[in-house]
Amino acid sequence: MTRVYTFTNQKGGVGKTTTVVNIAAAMADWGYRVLVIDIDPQSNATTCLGLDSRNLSSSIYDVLTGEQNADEVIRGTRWPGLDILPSAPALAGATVELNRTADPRERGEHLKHVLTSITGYDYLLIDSPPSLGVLTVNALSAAQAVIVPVQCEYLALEGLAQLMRTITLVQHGLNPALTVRGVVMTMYDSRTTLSRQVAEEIRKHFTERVFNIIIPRSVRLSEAPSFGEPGIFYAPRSTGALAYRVLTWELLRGDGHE
Amino acid sequence: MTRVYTFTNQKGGVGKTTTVVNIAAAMADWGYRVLVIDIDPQSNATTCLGLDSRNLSSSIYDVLTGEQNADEVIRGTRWPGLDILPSAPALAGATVELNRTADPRERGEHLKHVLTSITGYDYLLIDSPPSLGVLTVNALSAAQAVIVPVQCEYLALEGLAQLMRTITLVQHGLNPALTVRGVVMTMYDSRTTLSRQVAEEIRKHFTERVFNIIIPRSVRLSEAPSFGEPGIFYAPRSTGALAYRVLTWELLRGDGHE
Ligand SMILES: Nc1ncnc2c1ncn2[C@@H]1O[C@H](COP(=O)(O)OP(=O)(O)OP(=O)(O)O)[C@@H](O)[C@H]1O
Ligand SMILES: Nc1ncnc2c1ncn2[C@@H]1O[C@H](COP(=O)(O)OP(=O)(O)OP(=O)(O)O)[C@@H](O)[C@H]1O
Ligand SMILES: [Mg+2]
Ligand SMILES: [Mg+2]
Repeated sequence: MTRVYTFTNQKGGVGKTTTVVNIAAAMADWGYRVLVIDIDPQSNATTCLGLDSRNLSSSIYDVLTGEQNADEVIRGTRWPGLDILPSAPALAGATVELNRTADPRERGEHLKHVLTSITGYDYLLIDSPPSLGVLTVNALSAAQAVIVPVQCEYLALEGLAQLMRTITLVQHGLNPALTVRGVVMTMYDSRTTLSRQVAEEIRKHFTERVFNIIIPRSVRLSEAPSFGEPGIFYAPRSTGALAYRVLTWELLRGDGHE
Repeated sequence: MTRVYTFTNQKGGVGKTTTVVNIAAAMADWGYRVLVIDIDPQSNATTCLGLDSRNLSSSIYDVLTGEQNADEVIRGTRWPGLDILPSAPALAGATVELNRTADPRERGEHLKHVLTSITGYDYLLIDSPPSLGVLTVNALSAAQAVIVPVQCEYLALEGLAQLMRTITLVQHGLNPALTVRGVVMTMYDSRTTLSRQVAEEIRKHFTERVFNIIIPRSVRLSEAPSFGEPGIFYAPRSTGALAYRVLTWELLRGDGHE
């Protein structure tokens, strides 16, 4: 059975893209077939996997607007088992178009319909934009579960309540089966009390839904995108890469894979 | 003459809110009358200035939808000379409503009309959300100029081309008088080559439009929001606070104030 996860948090810069890309890479490295779905107009996940979103002949924009089928737009990457449904800046325009659809259910289910035609993957991992707009609602209604990356900073903590309210709304409407698969703490800096305090707060609120591994702040992870590689391939022995390997293992084990 | 600046960058977590809040505070501290306009549904600027966006009776949402006048919603803060037109989570709903307006000019000019009724300030500083959607377009069409905070990281650098394209679109349509006041480099970590390389790239592309002062990464700045205070008041002698004072001085001097 294909598992579909969306990585969502409206707070900007919390590590959504970095988390999607590194989990996808680790899964592919261990033999799983993974598709990354980039539904962010910034197309950062597309860049992190080595593609140039400005030079693509087609993107998820063409699929969401019905111009093309997903299998015509999906591309392979340099790493076997790791494919991508890329984004492009044109997607920013889709927001206005998608918002034009009067029926809220239809507006929120474009991606869900697209995913029904995609087969042959163990995991579909969706990278969503930093907002609670129509693209994020599409991601939440298409996914089976949400993974929430949270930076260990105060403002990121504040935004969690708003995110949970939105998830509840989607559960009562477009996607009753949606669950929260877990919260991932990112960019943890063990030298600061702020990181420790925020991590404590997150554990207090989310208890067992917090992944055990915490992703540390690691400059190697932020260098990797400029080489078009996931951190776990760019700097495999860095603390950040190792943490993402452990996170992926924790996720796979929780899903019943050994 | 009142100057109206918007702090815009669709890349998330680059320091938009932190920059608005600290410049506003430094200006007020030096006797200027400043209004912060929070048009981000996350309402982080509202939080950073000591208000609780969930307990406000009214917000910018009510002003944009025509329910209330701006002067009924604007509030003072603890610091003389520093007021705020606060945001609230309800603003996320406004995006769908504002997108419903068929005429693109009308859709993008709600905030512009609101600002015509606001008087008595030296500076209006707008904090925009991490997207290029209707709320950011409203900010770009209401402002005289854009200040672009950019984190010294690769993905933030990549997004600048998309941002400049959007600014050009607004200049050719809704706001021909819009200029780019400057690019502010933030979260600079002098220990990493990445920061140095990205800073070099930014200076190469934007030349004299880059503010001279670079804002360093400073944990005091990220602690301040949990106390509801701008960094320059919470930790006045920290490197981050001092850098924001210098940035404010540079901005004021460039605007002709001594
Ligand atoms: N653990 C980490 N250590 C150091 N840097 C990191 C880490 N995780 C992410 N980064 C860097 O921090 C920045 C923000 O991360 P990223 O872009 O993945 O966040 P995001 O939530 O996807 O952002 P957006 O909201 O814009 O989509 C990027 O420059 C990234 O390279
Ligand atoms: N110079 C700095 N040093 C250390 N931390 C910083 C600095 N500037 C901002 N921060 C912290 O980094 C995070 C992102 O900053 P901020 O929220 O201001 O960015 P933003 O661009 O407004 O984000 P969003 O895209 O979500 O609106 C916050 O937790 C903030 O406290
Ligand atoms: Mg991202
Ligand atoms: Mg902000």
